[in-house]
Amino acid sequence: HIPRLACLNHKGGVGKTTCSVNLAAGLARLGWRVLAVDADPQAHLTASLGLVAADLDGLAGVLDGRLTLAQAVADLGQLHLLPGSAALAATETRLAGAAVGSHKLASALDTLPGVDIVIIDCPPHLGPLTRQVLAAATGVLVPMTPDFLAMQSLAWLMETLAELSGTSGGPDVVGVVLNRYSAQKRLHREVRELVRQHFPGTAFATAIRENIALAEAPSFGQDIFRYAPRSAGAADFTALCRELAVRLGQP
Amino acid sequence: HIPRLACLNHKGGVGKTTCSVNLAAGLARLGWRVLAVDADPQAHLTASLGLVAADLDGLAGVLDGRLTLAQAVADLGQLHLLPGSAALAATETRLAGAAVGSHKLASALDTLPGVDIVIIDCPPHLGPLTRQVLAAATGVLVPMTPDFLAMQSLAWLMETLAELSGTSGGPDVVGVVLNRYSAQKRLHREVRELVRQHFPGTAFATAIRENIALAEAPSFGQDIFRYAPRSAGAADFTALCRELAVRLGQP
Ligand SMILES: Nc1ncnc2c1ncn2[C@@H]1O[C@H](COP(=O)(O)OP(=O)(O)OP(=O)(O)O)[C@@H](O)[C@H]1O
Ligand SMILES: Nc1ncnc2c1ncn2[C@@H]1O[C@H](COP(=O)(O)OP(=O)(O)OP(=O)(O)O)[C@@H](O)[C@H]1O
Ligand SMILES: [Mg+2]
Ligand SMILES: [Mg+2]
Repeated sequence: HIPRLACLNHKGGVGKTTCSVNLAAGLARLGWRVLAVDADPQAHLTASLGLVAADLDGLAGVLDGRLTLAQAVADLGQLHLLPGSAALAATETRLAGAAVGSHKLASALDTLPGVDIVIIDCPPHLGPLTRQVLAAATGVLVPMTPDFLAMQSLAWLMETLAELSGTSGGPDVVGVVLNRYSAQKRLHREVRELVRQHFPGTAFATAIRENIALAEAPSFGQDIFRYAPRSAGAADFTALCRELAVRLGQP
Repeated sequence: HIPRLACLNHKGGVGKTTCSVNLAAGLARLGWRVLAVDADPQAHLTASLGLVAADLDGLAGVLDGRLTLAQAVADLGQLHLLPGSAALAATETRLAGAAVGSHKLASALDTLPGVDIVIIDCPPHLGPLTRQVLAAATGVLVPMTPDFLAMQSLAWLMETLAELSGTSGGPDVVGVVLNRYSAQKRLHREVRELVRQHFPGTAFATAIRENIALAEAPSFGQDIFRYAPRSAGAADFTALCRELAVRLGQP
């Protein structure tokens, strides 16, 4: 089965979207055929790739039964995107009232050939939308910032994922991505060390450093490699993509 | 009616919790009798004030009818806290299925005398919990980081709040707090200017600068004034508290 990775963390602003867009683009540059999925009503992955979410039905249309996956997917040349939109908020409300155990996203993803990997951006909330994603995902990437509150959230998240993985065959944690890391900050070094101690083997060796180019790129609708190919952000995500490929057994 | 301010933004990691704890502590230092409310299942405001959320029923107990407000509130000396806890997640699920229009938090807050202001920390999600908060709040503070994706979220949030305020007497926007601001970064200066243009009069003159002390303080369970009284973070929040007091008509 091809890898379907959810960028997941209920802690806000840790870099789920930044990792989703730049891992998707970076893997595409390494030759992978990538499908990026925007599962957030904020539609920030969609905006980061230069599309206007308000014009697109996307994932909401698929989950609501209006569109097939093939109809909803946008071909962006370097990769394909299943867009997010504000309509996903209503979808989530409907899913909350519906029967548990629906695998709508999982079944839809089965219908698309010619894809080597799926990268799914999630909202900062473990609700019905994220549960659809978890039912479809083979693995989870956990971006986090190297600070105390993110560490608090990580503990709860890893416990929750372990339960899901154990009892109902949920996705494995493929890795933890330390984002906005600054080696000069003692707090960052300490949190990085705590992650190594408490969750050994999860953190990628590559940490993504703080780099303003990563915050500027979305305003141009570009991934970091297009926007600032010689930036620290581009270098870090290139290294992270290579490390991820090794972990997926396809270096 | 005393001010009840929700620190609200569905964009994650913009500083809702950081603003909640330091505005609460800062106003307390100016002589206000403060009730801080942690409406987030992550319970980060609670942790930032040095309490272990797992030991406390708090807001979840009040919303579920197990506790009165007086029983649930913790007296921390400088201020009072209605704690958050993971139990709030189950509460939110229950509220989602319940009839619309419940004002449980609003009624509970009415029962506590001796309070000059209520500061409410919200999760990064506009769901049933946040709607309880909005039904109880007189005003909204919107922390945001000065970047493109936060600006995207702000536009949607301001529109949503304007609808609520217009049609159903929802809370007014008291102000937008620019957080993690760095005057050296062109992106930050541009976003600050965009906020001024599109939402004139909303942004506080005081921007909270990036300051590692603000990220370290929660790990010691202390507000910034206790943890690092001479830091940029303490100086900025002191100025912000004074500006907020003026906006509330009580300088
Ligand atoms: N390494 C970095 N260096 C500089 N800026 C960054 C970095 N990573 C993320 N950012 C910026 O920080 C903000 C938050 O990141 P992002 O939106 O990717 O987090 P998120 O986890 O997807 O947030 P949410 O919980 O709201 O979905 C964005 O404006 C982004 O551009
Ligand atoms: N001005 C600042 N300088 C340095 N660090 C900051 C600043 N503001 C917030 N932080 C840190 O950034 C992280 C995110 O901030 P915070 O948790 O307050 O945001 P939030 O909006 O409450 O997040 P969530 O959406 O998850 O509730 C925290 O680790 C916090 O300590
Ligand atoms: Mg995001
Ligand atoms: Mg918070």
